[in-house]
Amino acid sequence: KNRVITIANQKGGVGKTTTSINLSVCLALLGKKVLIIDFDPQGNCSSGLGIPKDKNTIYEILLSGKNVDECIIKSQIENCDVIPANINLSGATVELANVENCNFYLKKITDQLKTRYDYIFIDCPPSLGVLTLNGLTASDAVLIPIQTEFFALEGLTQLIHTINIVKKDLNPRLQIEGVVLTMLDKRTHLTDDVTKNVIGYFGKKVYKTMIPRNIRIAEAPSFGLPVVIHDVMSTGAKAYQQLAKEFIDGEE
Amino acid sequence: KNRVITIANQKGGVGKTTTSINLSVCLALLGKKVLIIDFDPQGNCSSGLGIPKDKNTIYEILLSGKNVDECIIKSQIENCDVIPANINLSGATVELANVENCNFYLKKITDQLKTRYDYIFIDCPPSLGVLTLNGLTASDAVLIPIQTEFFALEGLTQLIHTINIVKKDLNPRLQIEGVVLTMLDKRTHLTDDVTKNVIGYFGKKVYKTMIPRNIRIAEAPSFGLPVVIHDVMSTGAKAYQQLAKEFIDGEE
Ligand SMILES: Nc1ncnc2c1ncn2[C@@H]1O[C@H](COP(=O)(O)OP(=O)(O)OP(=O)(O)O)[C@@H](O)[C@H]1O
Ligand SMILES: Nc1ncnc2c1ncn2[C@@H]1O[C@H](COP(=O)(O)OP(=O)(O)OP(=O)(O)O)[C@@H](O)[C@H]1O
Ligand SMILES: [Mg+2]
Ligand SMILES: [Mg+2]
Repeated sequence: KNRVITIANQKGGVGKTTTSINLSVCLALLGKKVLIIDFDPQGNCSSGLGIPKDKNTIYEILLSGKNVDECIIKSQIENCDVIPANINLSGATVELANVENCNFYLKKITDQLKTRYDYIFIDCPPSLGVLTLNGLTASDAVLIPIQTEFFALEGLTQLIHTINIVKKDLNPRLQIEGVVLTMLDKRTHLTDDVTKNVIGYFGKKVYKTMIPRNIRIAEAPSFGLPVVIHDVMSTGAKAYQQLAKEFIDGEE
Repeated sequence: KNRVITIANQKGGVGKTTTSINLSVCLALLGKKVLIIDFDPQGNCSSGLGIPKDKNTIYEILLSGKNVDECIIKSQIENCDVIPANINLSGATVELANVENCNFYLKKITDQLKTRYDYIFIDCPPSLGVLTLNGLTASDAVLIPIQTEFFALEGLTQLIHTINIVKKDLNPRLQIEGVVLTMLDKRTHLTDDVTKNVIGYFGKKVYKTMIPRNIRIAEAPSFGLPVVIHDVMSTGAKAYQQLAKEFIDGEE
């Protein structure tokens, strides 16, 4: 194993953080050793798992040379660790902007940690700037959450274009791990239209498991818990457990 | 009137574009002359109103000196014009980064157009970078959509901090126009908790009109229509009409 996977999509609010948290936790519950790197200055991944983010974050490792072991925090779930992020990380966007090899900073860190984990997931902010480029450059693959709504289709060409540029210029091994459809709402044709579009675009890369819109998913982070702990019987929890199984099957 | 208002929040998917489109259109239907400037490279505002965005966009005016009149497009709704955006605008982030007065580029344009409209709304991307800073610098006020979900609370301190910096260093007249709560879901306590929090933080600035989660709102852009045209009887349409009235009342 020892794979690094970036979770990216520049469209906002499509379920990047929710997927980072819940897929990682479900894999950990299946016995995989997982690390989540919160790479969004909003720090939603950290707070969604109840992880303190006031100090010892990814920013301190990247730019002030702090020892990575001091920033790895064990979550409440066995086998699932987190390196938190906070608003300081938005400083990195400016500090890295004109530095040579600015897109390789995160890779230096993930290369050190890779052998300790089965999977390292990187949660990105809603943009295609230096933070997401660092994630894509450090990764073996990218997992793309796509909300089944009209606006979510607009940015896909640009996202694929960026992935191809990174593959060409920065990281030749980068692949698309998979595409997961999120926030499905059975009550509307909108979902069907978007779903058909996405499958037409990505084919077999689209996971069969689709994540329904489920209020328990939105509630869980306010308790600092993944949905599979907050409400294991919910359709949201079952969907992410299913996704984790499909993800592992795809690996073999 | 002649007011310029930026719609901003760095959290993704909270209803910035949806509010830009539907508030503008409802004001236009009440007889106000409105211009929407799409200032997000995703170009969701443009496509949500069925506006072509392949050429003559805000990017061409900002950086290649195109005549602004060539880029103002009349929407299907009387009194509502749009200046579209497309992915080229993401180039501006790089091109403006090291330029002196890089935050004043949009203001040069809105200053020319102000007297032609009652309101100019600027739809921003999910970040606090140079595009949103241009929006805040060009504006009389900022309108903040906040999704009633846990993650949406995290970035508020940073957003207010940025507004205060812009007010101090770039635009002393900048005020908070108002805060609108979006995607309310009556079925969960989560909404109540977040709502209480937001009212505690912003007090009277929070509009009494709250926008419910309503599937018609999410469907409308796929027809290139605002919700009040797509389905005027929907709870979503009624809420935005109500918001427009409250917005105007607040002006007087
Ligand atoms: N399947 C779902 N059902 C219901 N709510 C969901 C679902 N997935 C995510 N959410 C909620 O929708 C909101 C947006 O999700 P999330 O924050 O994970 O998206 P994101 O892509 O990480 O956003 P950003 O672009 O700001 O980083 C959150 O409040 C989250 O709790
Ligand atoms: N009240 C609502 N009810 C249901 N769906 C909504 C509502 N408001 C917005 N949406 C849908 O939620 C998604 C996110 O909204 P929108 O794109 O307007 O947010 P945004 O803040 O502009 O996102 P971004 O951060 O990517 O610019 C869209 O698919 C939109 O159609
Ligand atoms: Mg996120
Ligand atoms: Mg938007």
